[in-house]
Amino acid sequence: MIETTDLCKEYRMGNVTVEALRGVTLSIEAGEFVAIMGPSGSGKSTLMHLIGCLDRPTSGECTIEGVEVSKLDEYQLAHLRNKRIGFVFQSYNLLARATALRNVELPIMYSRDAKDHHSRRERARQALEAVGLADRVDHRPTELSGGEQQRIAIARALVNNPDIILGDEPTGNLATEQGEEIMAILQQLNKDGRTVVIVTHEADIAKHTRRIIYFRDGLVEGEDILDNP
Amino acid sequence: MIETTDLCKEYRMGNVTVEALRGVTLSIEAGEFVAIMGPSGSGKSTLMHLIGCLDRPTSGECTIEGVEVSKLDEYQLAHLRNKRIGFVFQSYNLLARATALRNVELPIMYSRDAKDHHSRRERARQALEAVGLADRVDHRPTELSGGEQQRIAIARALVNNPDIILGDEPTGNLATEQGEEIMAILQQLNKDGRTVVIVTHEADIAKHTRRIIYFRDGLVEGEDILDNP
Ligand SMILES: Nc1ncnc2c1ncn2[C@@H]1O[C@H](COP(=O)(O)OP(=O)(O)OP(=O)(O)O)[C@@H](O)[C@H]1O
Ligand SMILES: Nc1ncnc2c1ncn2[C@@H]1O[C@H](COP(=O)(O)OP(=O)(O)OP(=O)(O)O)[C@@H](O)[C@H]1O
Ligand SMILES: [Mg+2]
Ligand SMILES: [Mg+2]
Repeated sequence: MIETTDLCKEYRMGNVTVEALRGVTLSIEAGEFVAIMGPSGSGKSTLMHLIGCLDRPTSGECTIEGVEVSKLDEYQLAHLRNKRIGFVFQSYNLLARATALRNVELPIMYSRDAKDHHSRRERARQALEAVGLADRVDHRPTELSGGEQQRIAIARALVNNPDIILGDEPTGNLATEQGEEIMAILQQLNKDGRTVVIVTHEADIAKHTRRIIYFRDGLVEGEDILDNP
Repeated sequence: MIETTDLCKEYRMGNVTVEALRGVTLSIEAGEFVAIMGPSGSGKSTLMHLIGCLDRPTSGECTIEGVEVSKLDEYQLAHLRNKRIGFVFQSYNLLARATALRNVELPIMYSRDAKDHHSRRERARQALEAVGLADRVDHRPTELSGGEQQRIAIARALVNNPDIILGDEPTGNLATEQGEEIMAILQQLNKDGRTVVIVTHEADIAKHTRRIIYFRDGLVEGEDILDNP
């Protein structure tokens, strides 16, 4: 489902090069529930952007659902992202001037499927209801708390029923009880067959998954298999 | 040091009113080390903005170091904020086009004290070094990981040696080890006599403080005293 081989990513800034990923090889099967943990700056978000088809590697290979992503053009990449992948960004990336409802409708608006557009408003409402924000649909991001913005980002990632859900610190701004509610949603989606990968720094969140991959300095350092259903 | 009496804050949006704080009365002595916990949307950031002199209440009183803040004009409020209070925002509020170094220098640039300006660059470097970012001084926020941005926000809050440190989820994007390093910095500052108040949703972080205040639906629900040095 998701495979990387010797994946490297460098950021160039003038005469300085930051080696964010230094040869990452890993494999995630369809239907897995995986957590990625590691110190700040160890390359977790960089990896998520590459497997989420939001960026291209400097070298190495990245294969999503059997497709080598460096062989796709921008148009095919955008289609894969929109149809197959739901991404929760570490800093949410919400449109500041749009309401919660419009932010969640956005992925549906990119669909080329006409019937998607008829049900768009209703599906966005349901997604917001599922994360407890039914009474915040008309608020803009600046009129919402940190945890509410995070939940909009989660709702938006799920509204297109993606096969693969990638969450970069999806519960970072949520208190324990609400973090557990989000994990319950992700667990259910995983039981329904979706592949879920989350970056988290909280062990209490990671313990809901079935495998934890540890990062350090741009490399995979090790992993744990958890005895969960 | 920090006292609120029946503090209320309403947000008006068209014909909808959100009651973010519904009568909060609390008192924090100089030198205390306090955590504030509670569900997403319960009013924690709103309270922090009021006691940080970044916003005004709808009703009720807020007194900082003996001064009733609603009696201050904008100029006096800005001076109090700059000299006395260090604020770590939940969404960092960094200048996107400035380097890490310039972002941390910013509070010193507002000082009216000439000798502050001579030592500015050096003090900013030291603050960044204290949070482990000595080798990221020339990066801009978009060229940094989430946890690195968070640590710049922390360095900026501390660079003016404030009496009161207010941190809104200061370790939200930091893995356990680095979260502990930040708590060690805050603990040392507290031992040196500073008042530290942090919002956190992680019990492991809150256990470093000496008192936890619990929020729910815009009100204080209760508190715990912790047996810490
Ligand atoms: N500018 C605003 N306009 C309208 N409503 C707002 C505004 N800012 C906050 N709110 C609402 O006020 C309530 C309290 O917000 P606040 O940011 O204080 O919560 P919080 O406890 O910090 O939550 P979190 O843990 O998610 O950061 C929320 O329900 C939010 O929707
Ligand atoms: N656009 C960029 N330009 C230059 N350097 C970058 C850029 N983006 C990230 N970096 C650097 O690459 C490294 C890895 O960043 P990444 O965002 O993947 O870390 P992370 O593991 O997600 O950290 P965190 O837990 O703090 O979110 C960091 O040291 C960061 O400074
Ligand atoms: Mg990250
Ligand atoms: Mg908040």
